[in-house]
Amino acid sequence: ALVIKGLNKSFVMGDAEVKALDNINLLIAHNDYIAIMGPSGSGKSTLMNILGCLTTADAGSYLLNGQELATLNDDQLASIRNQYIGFIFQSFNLQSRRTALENVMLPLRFSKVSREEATIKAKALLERVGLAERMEHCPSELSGGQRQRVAIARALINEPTLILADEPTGNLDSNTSEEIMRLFDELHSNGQTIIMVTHEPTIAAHAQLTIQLEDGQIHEISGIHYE
Amino acid sequence: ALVIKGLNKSFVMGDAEVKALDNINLLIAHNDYIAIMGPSGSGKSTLMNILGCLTTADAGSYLLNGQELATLNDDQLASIRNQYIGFIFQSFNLQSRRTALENVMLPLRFSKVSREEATIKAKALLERVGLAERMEHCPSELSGGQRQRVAIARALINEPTLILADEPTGNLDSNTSEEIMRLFDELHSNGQTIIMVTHEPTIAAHAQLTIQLEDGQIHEISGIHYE
Ligand SMILES: Nc1ncnc2c1ncn2[C@@H]1O[C@H](COP(=O)(O)OP(=O)(O)OP(=O)(O)O)[C@@H](O)[C@H]1O
Ligand SMILES: Nc1ncnc2c1ncn2[C@@H]1O[C@H](COP(=O)(O)OP(=O)(O)OP(=O)(O)O)[C@@H](O)[C@H]1O
Ligand SMILES: [Mg+2]
Ligand SMILES: [Mg+2]
Repeated sequence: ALVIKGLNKSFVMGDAEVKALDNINLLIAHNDYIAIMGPSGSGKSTLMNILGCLTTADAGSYLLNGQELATLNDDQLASIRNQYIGFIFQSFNLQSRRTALENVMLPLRFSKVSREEATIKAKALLERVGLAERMEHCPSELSGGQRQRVAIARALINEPTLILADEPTGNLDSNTSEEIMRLFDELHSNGQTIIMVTHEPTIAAHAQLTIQLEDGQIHEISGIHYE
Repeated sequence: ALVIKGLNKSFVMGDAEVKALDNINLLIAHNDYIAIMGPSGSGKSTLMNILGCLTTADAGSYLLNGQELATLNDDQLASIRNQYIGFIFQSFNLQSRRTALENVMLPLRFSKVSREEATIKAKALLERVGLAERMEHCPSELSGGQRQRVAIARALINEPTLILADEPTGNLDSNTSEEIMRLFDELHSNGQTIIMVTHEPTIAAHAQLTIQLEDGQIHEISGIHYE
């Protein structure tokens, strides 16, 4: 479960301050499937970066499975990320000099998984997102939607319990988007927790409930919670 | 007008060949507003790169306002781009060490426009896309949708006659997307030619007609042509 209380995050530039998150309170249970929507610039990616242990808040508490993350150092946060979290970035963050296959295998580099097994898992994931014939391409040799799918596959290879997807279908046509949504539904029914930022209502509809963010604050929550 | 005949484009990797565009024929009149849709990987961005004089085809002809572009060298293509074309890239391609304002002004750097006038124009465009308060931010200090809007503003500063927009609303919420569509409608009613790749049917609906691309070929054209 994720318990967020009084989360605040600002960016300071000279004497100007941008308040990206303003007193966020949230409770997300294990195996929830949550969508986050809101205007461009409203704080969605900033919230996801804190949930994903990529950055820390200025104030407030973040309990992940009972552990307070606000006070951890970078190494401790990295360890939690590697074990439990799969993050699909809004701008993909792929390594430009490595192939799709190498990119997907990267998260397992320092794990106990053997290279053979990592290769098998990576190929299966790339096939699953429709990139069987693009495994040896580097990002510059891929279309926008293909890069997005490499980022999706990479986020899933360590079998994370918490999946954070920031605009996972932003560059995908409707058929490919549905394919990804089927994949997410499958992961959800396997017990994984999914938090997904999207600006498309038809994508958000796959989640159990939708949180609306606006100017760094939670404005409303809609949808069925716990069928 | 754009006249494309028998356009072909392949990417060769070792002994594998990816046929990205397969015998494309197209006629787009001055002041047309065209949407291009199709599956991820179907060749949309590749076609846009050729239309935008960023790359050349392997075979076929591309006449832009009566001039054959297939045989031009890089400098000649760059000159045409600077004068007539505004390109909004699927992955934005902003300069990371410059502010939003500097990024938008870049296309006018070697033009006859004075620095003062370029600054006024850039500020007006950034205000128009809702970024008045983010002009001094660099790309890493902007949200995904804010970067996208900087890319849109930059593409418009040289008052291009041909606007090529590759997924211009991919990272934008519905309100901000409508704002951008209003801007495009305005440009269109001012006489500009707009070719827009999108995967969202509600965005494509703003165009006069929609071209469907699939496996590098044009599969169908729908919509009202010349009311
Ligand atoms: N430099 C390259 N080398 C090899 N293959 C390439 C290269 N660039 C693109 N491709 C391939 O060409 C095909 C068309 O790519 P393109 O970027 O035009 O697709 P697209 O329709 O824009 O897709 P998307 O909707 O995902 O952005 C893809 O299958 C892609 O893998
Ligand atoms: N490093 C930074 N320095 C200053 N301001 C920042 C920085 N990073 C983000 N911001 C600002 O914080 C606000 C929230 O950004 P965030 O990326 O969380 O928005 P978002 O909801 O994900 O938007 P989008 O839908 O466009 O992706 C934005 O107004 C942005 O300009
Ligand atoms: Mg974002
Ligand atoms: Mg593309």
